[in-house]
Formats: sequence, C-alpha cells, structure tokens
Amino acid sequence: IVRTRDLTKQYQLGDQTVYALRDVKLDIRRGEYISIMGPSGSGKSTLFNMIGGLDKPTSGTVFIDEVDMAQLDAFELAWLRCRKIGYIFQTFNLIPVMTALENVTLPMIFAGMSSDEMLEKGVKLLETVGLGERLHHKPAQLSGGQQQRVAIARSLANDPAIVLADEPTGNLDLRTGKEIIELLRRLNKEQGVTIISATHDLKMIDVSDRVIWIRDGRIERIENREDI
Amino acid sequence: IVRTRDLTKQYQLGDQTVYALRDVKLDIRRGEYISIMGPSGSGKSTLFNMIGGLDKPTSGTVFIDEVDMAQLDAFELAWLRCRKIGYIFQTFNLIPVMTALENVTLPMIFAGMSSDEMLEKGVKLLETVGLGERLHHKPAQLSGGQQQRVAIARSLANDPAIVLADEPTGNLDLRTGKEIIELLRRLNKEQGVTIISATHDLKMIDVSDRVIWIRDGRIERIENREDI
Ligand SMILES: Nc1ncnc2c1ncn2[C@@H]1O[C@H](COP(=O)(O)OP(=O)(O)OP(=O)(O)O)[C@@H](O)[C@H]1O
Ligand SMILES: Nc1ncnc2c1ncn2[C@@H]1O[C@H](COP(=O)(O)OP(=O)(O)OP(=O)(O)O)[C@@H](O)[C@H]1O
Ligand SMILES: [Mg+2]
Ligand SMILES: [Mg+2]
Repeated sequence: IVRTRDLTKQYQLGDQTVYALRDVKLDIRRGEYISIMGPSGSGKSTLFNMIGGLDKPTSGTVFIDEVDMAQLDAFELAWLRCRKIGYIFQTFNLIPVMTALENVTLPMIFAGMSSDEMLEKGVKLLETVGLGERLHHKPAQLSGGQQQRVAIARSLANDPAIVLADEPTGNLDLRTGKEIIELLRRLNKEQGVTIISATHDLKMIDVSDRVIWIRDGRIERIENREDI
Repeated sequence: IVRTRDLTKQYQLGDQTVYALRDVKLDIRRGEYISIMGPSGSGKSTLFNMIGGLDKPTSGTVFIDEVDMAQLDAFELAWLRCRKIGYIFQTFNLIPVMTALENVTLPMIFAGMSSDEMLEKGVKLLETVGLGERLHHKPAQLSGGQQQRVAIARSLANDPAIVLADEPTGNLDLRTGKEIIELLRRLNKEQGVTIISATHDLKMIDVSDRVIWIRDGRIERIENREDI
C-alpha cells in the first residue's frame, strides 16, 4: 500500500545541511502493523510527513497504492489526506478555538457526512478514547494526554485505510497507553487498517508485524515479528 | 522547600465542575528527587502550575521556603520564577521566532547576566543535552525530542534550586531519555537541586527518593525509595 524509493529529505540552513532522510527504501503491505523506532532526531516525523503527503521530498518517490504522490494534483492529494489516511501528530495539532467534539468532527465535514452522522460518530469516537465526558472542552482545558486522545479520535473520523501515528502514547500513562495500543491493534486485526506508528514505546513491539529501526535518516534494520 | 496545604483547583465550565486537585497536602524537602506519577488527567500538570506559581489555586496554600506564594507581589513572584525555579513544560513552550540558543539564554537576560556569560553558558547547556550542533535552529527546524531538550537546557539557565519537570522524557528515545534522567540525577546528587518531575516514565523511579502517586486530583499514596 505504501512504497518509497530513494527517499531523501534534506534541509539547508545557511551553509549547514541537515539530512533528515537518506535514500529510504520501504515497502509496507496492506493490513500491516508497522512500528518505526529510532533515536530523537533520526527522521521518524519526517518520514511520516513524506508518506502522508504533508511535505515533499528533496528527491525520491512515495507511492500510495502504486500512485506516485508527486503526480497528484491538489484535489487528489486533499482527497487522499482526508479520506484514506488518518494522522496522529506528535504535537496533536488540535484547533484551539474548537471543542474536542468539533476537532473530531471537522474531517467529517470535508468528507460530506451529515450533521447527525457526524455528531453520533464523534461522540462514539471520543467515548472510545475515554473522553465521553469532555466533549465540549477546548484543548486548553484538557490535559496533555487528553489532547493526545482527542487527536487519536480525530484520526479515525473518516475510517481511514492507513493510520499514521507519530508517538501516539508519548503523553499517556501505562494503562491509557495500553488501551490506545489495543485500539490500534483491533483496528488492524479486525478491520484491516494499515497502522504505521513512530514510537519510543516498547509496548508497541508486541502488536507489530514488523519493526523498522531508523537512525540518522536511514533504515538501520527491519525486524519481522518472528525475529523479535 | 515546598509545602502545600489543602490545595484545591477546580474549573467551572457551564454547569460542570472539574476538580483538577483536591485537598493536596505535600511536603517536599530540599535536595529531594520526587517523581509524581498518575494517569492522564489526574492533576500532575495542574499541581506543577500551583507549585511553580504559574496559576492560583481555588483554595489552599503553597509555601516555597516557608513563604506563602499568595503573599508575594508581582516582582517577588517573577524573581522566584526566574531565579529559583527552572521549568520544563509538557509542551516545551519554546518561543518559535527564537533560535535554540536564544530560547536557552532568554532567562539569563532577566537574571542580569552579561552577554559573554550568557552565550558561553547557553552553548554549554545545549551541548550537555546533545544539541551543540543545532544552536541556531528554530523550534520548527527541530524534532519533537530535540525541542524537548532545548526546553530542558533552558530550565537550567539560572542554576535553579528547584527544577519542575513535566514529562521531560515523553518524546525521547530510551537512550536519550536515560541521558536526561542521568543529568537530572547528577544535578540532584552533586548540586543539591530539588527535582520534582511528573512522569509516565518508569525509568524515573530508579533515581527518585520518593514517588508520589496521584489520581483524580488526590494523592493516592507516597512511596519511599526503600519501599519500591
Ligand atoms: N524544518 C526543518 N528544518 C531543518 N531541519 C529539520 C526540519 N525538520 C526536521 N529537521 C531535522 O531533521 C532531523 C529529523 O527530524 P525528525 O523530526 O524527523 O526526527 P524524529 O525522529 O521525529 O525525532 P523525535 O523522536 O525527536 O521526534 C532532525 O535532525 C531535525 O532537527
Ligand atoms: N484550563 C482548564 N480548564 C478546565 N479543565 C482543566 C484545565 N486544565 C486542566 N483541566 C482538567 O483538570 C484535570 C487535570 O489536568 P492536568 O493537566 O493536571 O492532568 P495531568 O495529570 O497533567 O494529565 P496528563 O498526564 O494527560 O498530562 C483534567 O481532567 C483536565 O482536563
Ligand atoms: Mg518526531
Ligand atoms: Mg500533564
């Protein structure tokens, strides 16, 4: 479902070049649960931005369902980002002036869902992440981990085929973190959603089909489940 | 060094009352290393904001060095926050238009340090957290964990007596997280800095003198090191 070839991203800052990604070659199959692990600054979020069509590579190619993302026009890219991929950002990226429920239902507006459907689904998603009592709270009125969970609920708004999760359990306690991992596992096993998760959380390894280790912008090694 | 008595913080939202803290009684001694653990939404950041003079309680009292914080005027409170307490926020709170070095040296300006001293110390602090090569990068040009480390460096700008650390390793990989915990441990053991850290990171327990477990705004139990 996702393929990258020779994917490179570099940033030029004055006379300093930072290589966020270097010639990344990756094949991710439909329905896989992939964890991407690596040190701080190793390129995980950058890889996410590439796969998710949120940024362009310096060179190289990203294919989603065999379509080269560079060939998509603005409308096609927007459709992909709205309907096929759910994002859980490392910094949540919630809209401060919107309530939890409004944040979760916003993607549904773009997908053309009716008001009643949106509200019902938004409430259900927030209940799923343990926030059924906090629907009308704005991000500033929620703890760090609660905001993260709103972001998780939002990523599922349009039943994505792929969930890109950047540190989804970083601000969560052990038990809440396990609940979120279980939610992602069920999505994967029961609904065939492809999960691609950057994480420092070793609990993720248990539910992953493969773990991709990244360092200094390169894939260091890939471990299959049997090897772990 | 820090005492709280009957500390309560509640938020009123329409007809809903959220109790972030309920009658918290806490005594923290000079030179202790304290970890505060608890589920998402249990009140850790709120407790930090109280102790750190960043917000006012609904009722109850916070004493820093036997001085009631409610009795401090604006100038005294600012002095305390600048010179005595170093903050590591859960969301980093870096200033986007400033470079890493400028973020780290900003508190030093308020403390009246000379330009040369500031630059030397700022560079040294960023080197200590592994960012010696990224002095002139702005937050948007740094990864999540790198931003967190800039925030850690900034908290040490004015050699605080107390470091309040809210999830300091949440965005860090295992190795970088251990390095930061070791840094805090050395500050504590070698320089007598009081460390108060909210965390979900079980590695913190090893270096803590006491662990305070918080749930639904209340102190659930306090474990001494020998008990752990
Ligand atoms: N906009 C940018 N401009 C310059 N450099 C950048 C930019 N974004 C990221 N980088 C650099 O690229 C490298 C990879 O960053 P990335 O955010 O992908 O790391 P990461 O693996 O997600 O790290 P973390 O675990 O800390 O979140 C880092 O060195 C980072 O500083
Ligand atoms: N400004 C606010 N208005 C209303 N409620 C708030 C506000 N700030 C925090 N709360 C609520 O108070 C409770 C405690 O929040 P707090 O941020 O202290 O939790 P926390 O223990 O730090 O959680 P986390 O581990 O997720 O960061 C939560 O239920 C939160 O939603
Ligand atoms: Mg990242
Ligand atoms: Mg918090």
